[in-house]
Amino acid sequence: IIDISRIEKLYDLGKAVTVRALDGVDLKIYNNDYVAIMGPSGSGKSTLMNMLGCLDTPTFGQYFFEGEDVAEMDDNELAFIRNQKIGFVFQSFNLLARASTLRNVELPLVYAGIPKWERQEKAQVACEKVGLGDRISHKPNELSGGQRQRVAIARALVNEPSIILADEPTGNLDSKTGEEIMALFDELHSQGNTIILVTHEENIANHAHRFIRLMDGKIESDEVNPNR
Amino acid sequence: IIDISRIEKLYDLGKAVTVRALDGVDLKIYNNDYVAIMGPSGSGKSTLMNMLGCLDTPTFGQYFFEGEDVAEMDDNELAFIRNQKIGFVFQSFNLLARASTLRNVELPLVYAGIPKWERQEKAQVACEKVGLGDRISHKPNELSGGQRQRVAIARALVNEPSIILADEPTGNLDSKTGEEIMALFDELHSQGNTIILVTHEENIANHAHRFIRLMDGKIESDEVNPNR
Ligand SMILES: Nc1ncnc2c1ncn2[C@@H]1O[C@H](COP(=O)(O)OP(=O)(O)OP(=O)(O)O)[C@@H](O)[C@H]1O
Ligand SMILES: Nc1ncnc2c1ncn2[C@@H]1O[C@H](COP(=O)(O)OP(=O)(O)OP(=O)(O)O)[C@@H](O)[C@H]1O
Ligand SMILES: [Mg+2]
Ligand SMILES: [Mg+2]
Repeated sequence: IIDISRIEKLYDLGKAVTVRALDGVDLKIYNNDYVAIMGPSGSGKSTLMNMLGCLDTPTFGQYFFEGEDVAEMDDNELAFIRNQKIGFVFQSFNLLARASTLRNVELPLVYAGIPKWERQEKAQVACEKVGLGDRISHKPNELSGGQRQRVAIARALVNEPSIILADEPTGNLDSKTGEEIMALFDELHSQGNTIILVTHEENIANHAHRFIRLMDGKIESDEVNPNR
Repeated sequence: IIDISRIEKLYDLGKAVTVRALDGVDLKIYNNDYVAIMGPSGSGKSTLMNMLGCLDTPTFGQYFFEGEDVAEMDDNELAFIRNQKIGFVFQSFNLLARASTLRNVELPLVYAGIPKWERQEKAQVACEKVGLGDRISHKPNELSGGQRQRVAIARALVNEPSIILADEPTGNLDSKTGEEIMALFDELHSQGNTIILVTHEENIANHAHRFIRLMDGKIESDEVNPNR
């Protein structure tokens, strides 16, 4: 369902310095894949995730999403993909500072045109699934780091997307809460959805079926999870 | 050197709901301690760290820092503690968005009145120690999550404080980079400094000599690291 070839993302910093965040990436993701992307800090994982989520465009290379060239899509098609087909959990959460938890989680449903009573109900359910049922009126600065991370996760899942891209979803969570979130992802995977997560923790990665390792903007290895 | 007793931090959210972020904490930290604070998401770890770092005041209870009551200190004394005695690594980094890495790291030296050439040199050294020597002119949005985390770490260390408070310092780092940062903390500890870190990862916690576990705003256990 995702086919990217020869993807490069270059940042030109003047003075003849170019940062090669992605330096030639070929990757195919299939329906119902469960992928863990790993690699050193700065190796290009978030940049790759932003490409896959249609949130950023490559400097070179091609991206076919469900058989169609993303570079040829208009704004409406792209918005539909980002809002309804893909659920994205950002490494730095990207929550609205002045909105409550419930409002933050309900935002994708607003863009999807869901009526008010229905979206508040769906947002409430999503909050309960990540253990934040008693935090729905808190704003982000009234939440702990791990609670903010869970708001970002609930928001990504509320539109029931079939592809979930999660960038370090358990980075701020203790082991028990982290495993509760992973149980949620496992369940979504068993329902037929596609899960791609970036993580640096081996026991979190172990839930996935396929390991992709990045190094200096390139894919170093792409293999079946040896522990399954 | 740090003596807190019966510390409570309560948030009043109206409608007769009170969040008890810290619910009666007694704690003594000694010179050259190496402490790992652990506990579930939302259990009060960051709130406790903010108390210890004199960045927030308790609702009830007392805090003696090096024998003096923090509640009796004036703004100058508190500023001196926060800027020179304690180095604080925030869970959400708190970097200046419009400033470069070097400028962000050099900030505590500006407040300490260090002259320009000397602080740029010290900031450069601090950046190299966390592996960011080639990222000094990047702004935060031009850095990866783990790189931003390392800017926050370099900034906390640049004034050579004797007490380091680090809230999830390796949450966004792969294992290898995380161990490089822990080697840095181990070295600082061996030089006589006091290290207090919040972490949810067992192998990171294992560098510490003393484990404190929080649960629902209270200390559940406080023991020597059984693995040492
Ligand atoms: N300004 C606030 N108003 C209301 N509640 C708050 C506020 N700040 C924090 N809290 C609550 O206090 C509790 C403790 O928060 P804290 O940030 O200390 O947790 P933590 O242990 O650091 O969690 P994490 O591991 O997720 O970072 C949380 O349940 C949080 O919702
Ligand atoms: N706007 C930008 N300008 C210049 N360089 C950038 C920019 N954005 C990212 N980079 C660089 O691209 C590289 C890859 O960044 P990316 O965020 O993808 O890394 P990552 O693998 O997610 O790292 P981490 O594990 O630390 O989150 C980094 O070295 C970073 O400094
Ligand atoms: Mg990243
Ligand atoms: Mg915290």
